[in-house]
Amino acid sequence: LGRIIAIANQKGGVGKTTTAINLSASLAAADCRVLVVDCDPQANSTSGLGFPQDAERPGVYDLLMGAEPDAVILETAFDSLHLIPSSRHLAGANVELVDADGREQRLKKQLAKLRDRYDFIMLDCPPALDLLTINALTAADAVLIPIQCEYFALEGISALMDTVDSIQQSLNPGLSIEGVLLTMFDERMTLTRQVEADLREFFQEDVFQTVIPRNVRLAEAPSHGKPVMQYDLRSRGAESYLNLAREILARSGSR
Amino acid sequence: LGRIIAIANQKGGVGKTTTAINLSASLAAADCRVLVVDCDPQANSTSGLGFPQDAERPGVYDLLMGAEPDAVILETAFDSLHLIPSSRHLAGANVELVDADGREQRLKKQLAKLRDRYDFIMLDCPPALDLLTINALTAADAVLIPIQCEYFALEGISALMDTVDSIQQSLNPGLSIEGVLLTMFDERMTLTRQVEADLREFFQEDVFQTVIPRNVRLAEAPSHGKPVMQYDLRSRGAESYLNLAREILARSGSR
Ligand SMILES: Nc1ncnc2c1ncn2[C@@H]1O[C@H](COP(=O)(O)OP(=O)(O)OP(=O)(O)O)[C@@H](O)[C@H]1O
Ligand SMILES: Nc1ncnc2c1ncn2[C@@H]1O[C@H](COP(=O)(O)OP(=O)(O)OP(=O)(O)O)[C@@H](O)[C@H]1O
Ligand SMILES: [Mg+2]
Ligand SMILES: [Mg+2]
Repeated sequence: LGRIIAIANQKGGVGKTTTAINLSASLAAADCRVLVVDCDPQANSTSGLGFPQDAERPGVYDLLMGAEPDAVILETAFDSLHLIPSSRHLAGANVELVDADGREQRLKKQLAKLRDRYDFIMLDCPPALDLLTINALTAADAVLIPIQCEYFALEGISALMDTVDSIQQSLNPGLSIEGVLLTMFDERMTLTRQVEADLREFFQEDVFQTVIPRNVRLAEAPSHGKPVMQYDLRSRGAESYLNLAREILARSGSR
Repeated sequence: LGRIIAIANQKGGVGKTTTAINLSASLAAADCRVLVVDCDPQANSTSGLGFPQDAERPGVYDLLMGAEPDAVILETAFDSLHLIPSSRHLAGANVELVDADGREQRLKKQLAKLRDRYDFIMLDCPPALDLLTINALTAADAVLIPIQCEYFALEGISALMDTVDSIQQSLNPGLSIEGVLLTMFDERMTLTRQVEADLREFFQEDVFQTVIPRNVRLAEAPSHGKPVMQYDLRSRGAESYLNLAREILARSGSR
């Protein structure tokens, strides 16, 4: 049965989308059937997987409003990697669902129909602890937290963990931490080293062994609509996400 | 009469807070009276100016709910630089104000009382086109758009400009573009150069002459609760924000 992993952190620009795309592509390369769900109205996972912005294309917004999953799932150009796209429409869901019944559980109910068709369902979250992120955390088995080793990123951790706690207590008692992923890591910077030490102390063994280095190939790949392994397999960016996929597969005992 | 500038871009991690703090400190160093309003529940401008997180401290949330401005304004450790802080409470405003009358104009009404006391009022926005950002764009005379020269940042421009357009048509016809600021600029990267060319073509002379380089001192300063000029005046980061302040002052013909 497929595992649902939410990739979340309300701090902006920490590598949520880059992780959603490249971890998913790496898992698909290892013969997993993977579905990426773009829960961010910015729709960066959608374009990074080769689908230009299109406000008319049905996607996650429609899914939350009750559309059948089959009506919104897209096949990407990459084997066994599917996508439920997003568009700027999705920003409206935060307002429209405010008074709706079971507003936090909409995504969970819809993804339950898909668990037997995928090995992994990866949820790319927006940079906010809003209803979209709450829907993702409620639907997920685990949360993967990308984090830059910088001061503001450290500051936001307690708010994120409080949100995870409150979701575990009410909406999703089974939610666990998949891991904390250090991203854009530059070992030459003392700031990075200092924040890394703080994070490892706080999160202990929840921090992934794999660390994602700052690597320009990761920033270039999305402009070609491709994951980094298809854009430049020999890059450190591609190698680090393949290592992350191996680490996650080893933890869940499969493959 | 004070100018109100919103620092906005829904793309996360592009340097909104870093610009709010360091441009404000540079203007204050040039003897302007400056007020920073932290409109982001992450409260990074608040901590970057030396005020640790404190959910009990009154701030922007209270201002939006009708508190008197004098009850929430803080003096910082830096001459003629004041702050209206934020806390994670502020995230609740997005939901609580959904059905309220004049929900978009709350900040505008409150800041009107302060215009004669400051030369500049800088609004640090969250990474979302939500009610907080809309309040800031409705209250502002102009919007300053920090942007990284990377692909996903380019993608988000059209959604941001559409939001600015729709606010100009209804809530704030006087809203202009203060400028587009290229941040974390690394001239050695071809990706940066390509995206820069696209941005200059799209925004023409709205792009500031001043470009903010990637400079680790800018990332280190917030952990000391200081703007970069107080942390390391000789750094390229401090120099670039002083240049930006000069450019903005020259444009508005003062000083
Ligand atoms: N390891 C890396 N090395 C270099 N660039 C990176 C790396 N990871 C991400 N980037 C680039 O940094 C920027 C921010 O990353 P990304 O958009 O994935 O973050 P995000 O957390 O999804 O942002 P948002 O909060 O806006 O959703 C992007 O331009 C991306 O291409
Ligand atoms: N020019 C720069 N050089 C190096 N680091 C920078 C620069 N500008 C910002 N940073 C660092 O990059 C990170 C993102 O910047 P910042 O938090 O200011 O962006 P933001 O747009 O306010 O993010 P958010 O969308 O989460 O509000 C921070 O850790 C900051 O210290
Ligand atoms: Mg993203
Ligand atoms: Mg910020």
